[in-house]
Amino acid sequence: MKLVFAIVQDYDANQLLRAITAAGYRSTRISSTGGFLRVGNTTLMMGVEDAEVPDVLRIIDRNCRERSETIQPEIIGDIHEWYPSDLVEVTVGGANVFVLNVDRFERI
Amino acid sequence: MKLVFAIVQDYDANQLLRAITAAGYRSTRISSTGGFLRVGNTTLMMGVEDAEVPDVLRIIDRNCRERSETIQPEIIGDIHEWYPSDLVEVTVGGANVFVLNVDRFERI
Amino acid sequence: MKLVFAIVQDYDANQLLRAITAAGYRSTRISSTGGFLRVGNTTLMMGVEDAEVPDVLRIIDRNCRERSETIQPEIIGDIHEWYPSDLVEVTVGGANVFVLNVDRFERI
Ligand SMILES: Nc1ncnc2c1ncn2[C@@H]1O[C@@H]2COP(=O)(O)O[C@H]3[C@@H](O)[C@H](n4cnc5c(N)ncnc54)O[C@@H]3COP(=O)(O)O[C@H]2[C@H]1O
Ligand SMILES: Nc1ncnc2c1ncn2[C@@H]1O[C@@H]2COP(=O)(O)O[C@H]3[C@@H](O)[C@H](n4cnc5c(N)ncnc54)O[C@@H]3COP(=O)(O)O[C@H]2[C@H]1O
Ligand SMILES: Nc1ncnc2c1ncn2[C@@H]1O[C@@H]2COP(=O)(O)O[C@H]3[C@@H](O)[C@H](n4cnc5c(N)ncnc54)O[C@@H]3COP(=O)(O)O[C@H]2[C@H]1O
Repeated sequence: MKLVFAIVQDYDANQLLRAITAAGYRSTRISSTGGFLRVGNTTLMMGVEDAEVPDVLRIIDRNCRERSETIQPEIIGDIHEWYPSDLVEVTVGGANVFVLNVDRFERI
Repeated sequence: MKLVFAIVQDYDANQLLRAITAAGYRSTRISSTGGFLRVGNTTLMMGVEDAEVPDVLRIIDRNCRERSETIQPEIIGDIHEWYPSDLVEVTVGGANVFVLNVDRFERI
Repeated sequence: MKLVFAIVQDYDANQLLRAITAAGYRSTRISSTGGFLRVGNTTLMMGVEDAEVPDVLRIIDRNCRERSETIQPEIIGDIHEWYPSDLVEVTVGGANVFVLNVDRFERI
C-alpha cells in the first residue's frame, strides 16, 4: 500500500475529488497554505494499492492544471530583492505529488 | 520510529486524544474532511517507537467506533447514479490507520 | 527525496517559512493542534533532496526555540491527577521533526 500526498490548487480540488471518488478511490482532504505565495491550497491524502498509483496519477494529471499568478513581490517579504520589477509572474504547478510506502494499514 | 496517521470521526477524537495522552504518547491533531461524504473528520499524527504501535492501535480500537450515516445522494454529486433510492446508508469506519517508517527523528 | 514533517510553534512559523523560502526550499503549511496542551501549532511539510536534509534541520534549529508554558492542569482533563499543584510548567520544544522516505515524486 502507498500513501499519496497530492498538493493541488483549490480551483481544482473539488473536480479532482469527484474524479477520485468516482474511480472508487478513498481520500481525505486537508486545507493547507503554500510556503512561498502564502495562498490557500489543498493537500489530498490517499491510501491506495501499489498497482493503483499510476491510475491515481493519471486522474490527478487530467483534473489539475498549471496556472500563473501575478503577485506584488513585497507580499513575500525578503524575496523582493530577487525580483527587480514591480509585478512578478509565478507559475504554480497543477500538482506536487509525494508517494510514500505504507508499513502497515488497519481499518478499525 | 513510526509515524502513524489515524483518520477518525470527530465524535471520537477528544476521547481518543485523552486516552493517547494518558498512555504517555505524543500526538498532533489536524482537521480534515472525508473525500466521499465531505463531512469533517480528524487526522491524528503520532510519532511512536516501533514496539508501541500495537498498543496505540489497541487504544484507537477501544476509543473509536463504526457508525452509519444516512445521506441524500445528491450531496455527493455524480455518485448519485450508483444509488437508485432516495436515502442511502453509508458505513463510516471507526478509524483508518496508516503506519509509515520514519527515516530520522529530531527534537530541536 | 525525503518528505519532512516539522511540527513547530506558531510563534516561530512565519520566521521559519521566510528562512526556508529564502534558502530556495519548497514547503506547505498545515494548521494543527498539540494533542497534550490543545494549543494551535504549525505542521510544515517539505519535500527536499536527501542531501538537503541537514541544511533544512539547521534552518529549523536557528529559527525555532523551546518555550515553557504555564498551564492550569484541569484544561487537560485526566492529566490532573499527575500534577498535584495548581499551576504546572510544561516545556514545549522548538520543533519535532519527522523525516520520511519518498518512494516517488511527480510535479504535474
Ligand atoms: N523558494 C522558492 N523560490 C522560488 N520560487 C518558489 C519557491 N517556492 C515556491 N516557488 C514557486 O511558487 C509557486 C507557489 O509556491 P507555494 O509555496 O505558494 O505553493 C506550493 C507548495 O504549497 C506546494 N509544494 C511544491 N513543492 C513542494 C515541496 N517540495 N514540498 C512541500 N510543498 C511543496 O505546492 C504548491 C505549488 O508549488 P509549485 O512548485 O507548483 O509552484 C511554486 C513555485 O513555482
Ligand atoms: N484509503 C484512504 N485514503 C485516505 N483516506 C481514507 C481512506 N480510507 C478512508 N479514509 C478516510 O476515512 C474516512 C472514513 O472512511 P471509511 O472507509 O471508514 O468509510 C467510508 C466508506 O464506507 C465510504 N466511501 C468512501 N469512499 C468511497 C467510494 N469511492 N465509493 C464508495 N464508498 C466510499 O464512505 C465512508 C466515508 O468516506 P469519507 O471519504 O467521507 O471519509 C473517509 C476518509 O476521510
Ligand atoms: N511524537 C510526536 N508525535 C506527534 N506529534 C508530536 C510528537 N512529539 C511532539 N509532537 C507535537 O509537537 C508539539 C510540541 O511537543 P514537545 O514534545 O516539544 O512538548 C510537549 C511535551 O513537553 C509535553 N507533552 C506532550 N505529550 C505529553 C504526555 N503524554 N505526557 C506528558 N507531557 C507531554 O507537552 C508539550 C506540548 O505537547 P502538545 O501535544 O500540546 O504539542 C506537541 C505535538 O503537537
